[in-house]
Amino acid sequence: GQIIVRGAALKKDLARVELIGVPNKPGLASEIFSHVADRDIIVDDIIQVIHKGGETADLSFTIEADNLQAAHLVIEELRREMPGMTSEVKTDLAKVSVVGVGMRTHTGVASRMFEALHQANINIDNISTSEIVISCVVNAEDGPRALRAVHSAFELDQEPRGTA
Amino acid sequence: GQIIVRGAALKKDLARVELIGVPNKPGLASEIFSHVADRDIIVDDIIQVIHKGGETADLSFTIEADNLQAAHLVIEELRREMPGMTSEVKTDLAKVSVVGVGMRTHTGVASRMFEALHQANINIDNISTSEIVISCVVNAEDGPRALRAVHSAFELDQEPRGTA
Ligand SMILES: C[C@@H](O)[C@H](N)C(=O)O
Ligand SMILES: C[C@@H](O)[C@H](N)C(=O)O
Repeated sequence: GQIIVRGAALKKDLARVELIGVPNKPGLASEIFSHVADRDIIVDDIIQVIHKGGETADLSFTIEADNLQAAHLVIEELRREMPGMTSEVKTDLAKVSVVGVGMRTHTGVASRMFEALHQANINIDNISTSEIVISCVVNAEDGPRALRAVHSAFELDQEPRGTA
Repeated sequence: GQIIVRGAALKKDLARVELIGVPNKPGLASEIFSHVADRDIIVDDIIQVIHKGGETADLSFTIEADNLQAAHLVIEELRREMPGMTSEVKTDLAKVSVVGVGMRTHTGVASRMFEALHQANINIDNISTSEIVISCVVNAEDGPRALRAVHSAFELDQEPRGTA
């Protein structure tokens, strides 16, 4: 079907929490996010990849930066429950997203977005894509420039979109 | 705002490709996906997490299972270009998704979905969530049961959704 890129948006003031080495067995994603929800942390996107042939998982989620203190408390609670787990927190991030419809074979759209950021010499941190939204986390200072690069690559300049 | 879960869907016949240890510098996401697009591989979702304090990235994407042969060729090409990179391919997967609107603080919805799968003793492989879609990759054999568990958890039983 036709791929239509409707717009791009920039979400600012994000931080990224990564939990590394979560045992890959049923119930742990639920356990982790009930802790997160209990502390009223506002979660943006969640991604998880599996490692070591299925033995462990790395769970990464972006949060609003003013939730960082609560996030650190959750990390401590979880590390007590899962001693093998480690964590990485990165601050001062932003997320640039391309929104479209019919991006079922959206590789071409994703490639174009990744290449736009490459041409702007902007490094991509977390990536999360679906048929509807392609999102790239970047350093906060690169955010506005990343949005312009994507607007330009998808010829959205004539119809500026607001920031998210 | 109000979180409204509209429906759930099951996508079958997926495989997952994971590229581990991709150097974390601008241009590599673009490089990888232009290779993938060149071979006409139909990509479902793409996720990337960053490791080692920013040194490397792990890129994971789901593809339609009949693209596996092409995917293996791409992996070989990429491994020649990026000698430090390793890969993991997992087959016989399905993806169960919950679709909603206004899931901006969607942690509660995500928790509920993760817990539904936990109660069904179904292990979650890759996870990818946004304001609109929460997706969990599971073993193919768990797919139909995962869809039922999610339908039940969100009380969608009365309005059965088709498979994707
Ligand atoms: C790691 C975690 O996602 C686990 N696989 C679960 O199903 O909960
Ligand atoms: C790893 C890869 O995503 C790299 N960070 C890039 O920007 O292309």
